[in-house]
Amino acid sequence: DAKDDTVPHIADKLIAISSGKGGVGKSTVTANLARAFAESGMKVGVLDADVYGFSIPRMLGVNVQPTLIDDMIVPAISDGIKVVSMGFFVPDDSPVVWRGPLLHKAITQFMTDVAWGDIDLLLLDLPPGTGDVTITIAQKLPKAQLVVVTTPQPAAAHVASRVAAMAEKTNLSVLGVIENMSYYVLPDKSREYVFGRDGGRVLARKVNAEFLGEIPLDKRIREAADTGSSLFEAKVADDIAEI
Amino acid sequence: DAKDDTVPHIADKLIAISSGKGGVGKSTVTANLARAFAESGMKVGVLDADVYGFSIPRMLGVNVQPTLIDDMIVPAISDGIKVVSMGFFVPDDSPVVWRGPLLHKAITQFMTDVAWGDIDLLLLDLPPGTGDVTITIAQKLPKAQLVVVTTPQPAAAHVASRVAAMAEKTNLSVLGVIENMSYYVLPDKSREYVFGRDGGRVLARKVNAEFLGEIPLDKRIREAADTGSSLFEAKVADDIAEI
Ligand SMILES: Nc1ncnc2c1ncn2[C@@H]1O[C@H](COP(=O)(O)OP(=O)(O)O)[C@@H](O)[C@H]1O
Ligand SMILES: Nc1ncnc2c1ncn2[C@@H]1O[C@H](COP(=O)(O)OP(=O)(O)O)[C@@H](O)[C@H]1O
Repeated sequence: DAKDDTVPHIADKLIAISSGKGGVGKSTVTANLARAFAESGMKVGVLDADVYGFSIPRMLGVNVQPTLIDDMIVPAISDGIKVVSMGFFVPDDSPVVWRGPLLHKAITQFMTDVAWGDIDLLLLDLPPGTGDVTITIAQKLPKAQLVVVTTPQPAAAHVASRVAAMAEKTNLSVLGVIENMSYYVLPDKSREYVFGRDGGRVLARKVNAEFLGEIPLDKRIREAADTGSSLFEAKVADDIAEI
Repeated sequence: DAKDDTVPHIADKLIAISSGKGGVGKSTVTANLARAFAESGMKVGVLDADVYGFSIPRMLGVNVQPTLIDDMIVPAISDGIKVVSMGFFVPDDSPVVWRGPLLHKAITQFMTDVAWGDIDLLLLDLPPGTGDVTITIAQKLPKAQLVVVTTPQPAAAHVASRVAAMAEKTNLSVLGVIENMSYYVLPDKSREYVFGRDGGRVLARKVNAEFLGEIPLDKRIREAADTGSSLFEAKVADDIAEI
């Protein structure tokens, strides 16, 4: 049973952030959740396991490589947040084609050989979708909870059954759904729902989970993610911090 | 050599639409290109090979299943466009986990056993990314050209080297790059570059291909895609038709 090789205890709270497909803002939400929790005083670690696009280091402004001491990976630290990304170990432009046994070995090493120290919460940025890479990682997590990031399109709710099926298969509970790019705030403060409405609420109902909130489509969110700076300076993250 | 089992001649022009990651609007662009070419008088076929998210039938308003005559798939027709999707043959909510030999067989059948009839142009909606499914499909195409859909973020240009590497590996030439969600038009007609600027042009330069144009982030594009209606009624597609 794949469950037997779950990783040893890392932190009291372990939240894996997932999405049905790429481009919905999963990594952006992970980076901002990490900041929001750190800002509230928690000791936070982030493991970037999105093998198809490692963007957490950039979004958290991490420019240094983690170090290896006695065969253990010591995370990089930025704004008090500990960060380990599989991307640190892959040359920048090489297409990561992780397959089967190589992937299993790399993931296990990332999850067992990191000296996280004393952290309260570990956030894990999962690969998008519910393919075998995502399932492999999810199966190794002990008592993790899943947060699903989606966009407002009703079609996005279609992925619900796949995420729920994955959560069941890997013994994870779905903590909640965060809807991203929910609306664009016009100069007159009215809202335009560019991608439609209610995809997040429909998804939360379908997987019996809580709807955790909406995040606006806002240029400042993208600028903060591109420069690795904290959203808090832009004061846009109030929505996210409340989550 | 995988090239030996390329598909027989389908149409004079074969364009495969790809993207570095999901959620950039690849299928939306494919559907709108199909309409733009059909509107200009060409006989167009669309093969939806995006095994991770079959959205072409919905976007082209196709509600009927294709039929099987003498073991050949006869495409569904909507607004004069012939459509075949692997999604027709997969139950709606079942997570498609196509692997290895099963996938090869399904793809080959879709590409050789369809009675396209006399078409001028075949558009092929590839799966997002440059993983082995995408490469498998691309290797079966005879003289196809690749169009890459991207969004404006500079990070999106990172996928360039992977798309170029894929094109080289599969003997496809990169026809050009289309940038989608380039800007949001405010009520006063000024433009807000929500996702940044120039990712498309940077990508086109990196892969030595033409920059084919920008498509705005516009609610009407999403509404047309969700209802399977033609953008032309919304007169938003002028940009796309010019491409
Ligand atoms: N709410 C938002 N407003 C504006 N841009 C956003 C928002 N969320 C994400 N983005 C941008 O969209 C792009 C995709 O986000 P990312 O987090 O990389 O998605 P994913 O991890 O789901 O692939 C990034 O350029 C990011 O900056
Ligand atoms: N230019 C655009 N403006 C507004 N919405 C768009 C635009 N392009 C795509 N969309 C919407 O974004 C979502 C993702 O598009 P889709 O074509 O499914 O992406 P992909 O095929 O790359 O995964 C869809 O809901 C679509 O309607």
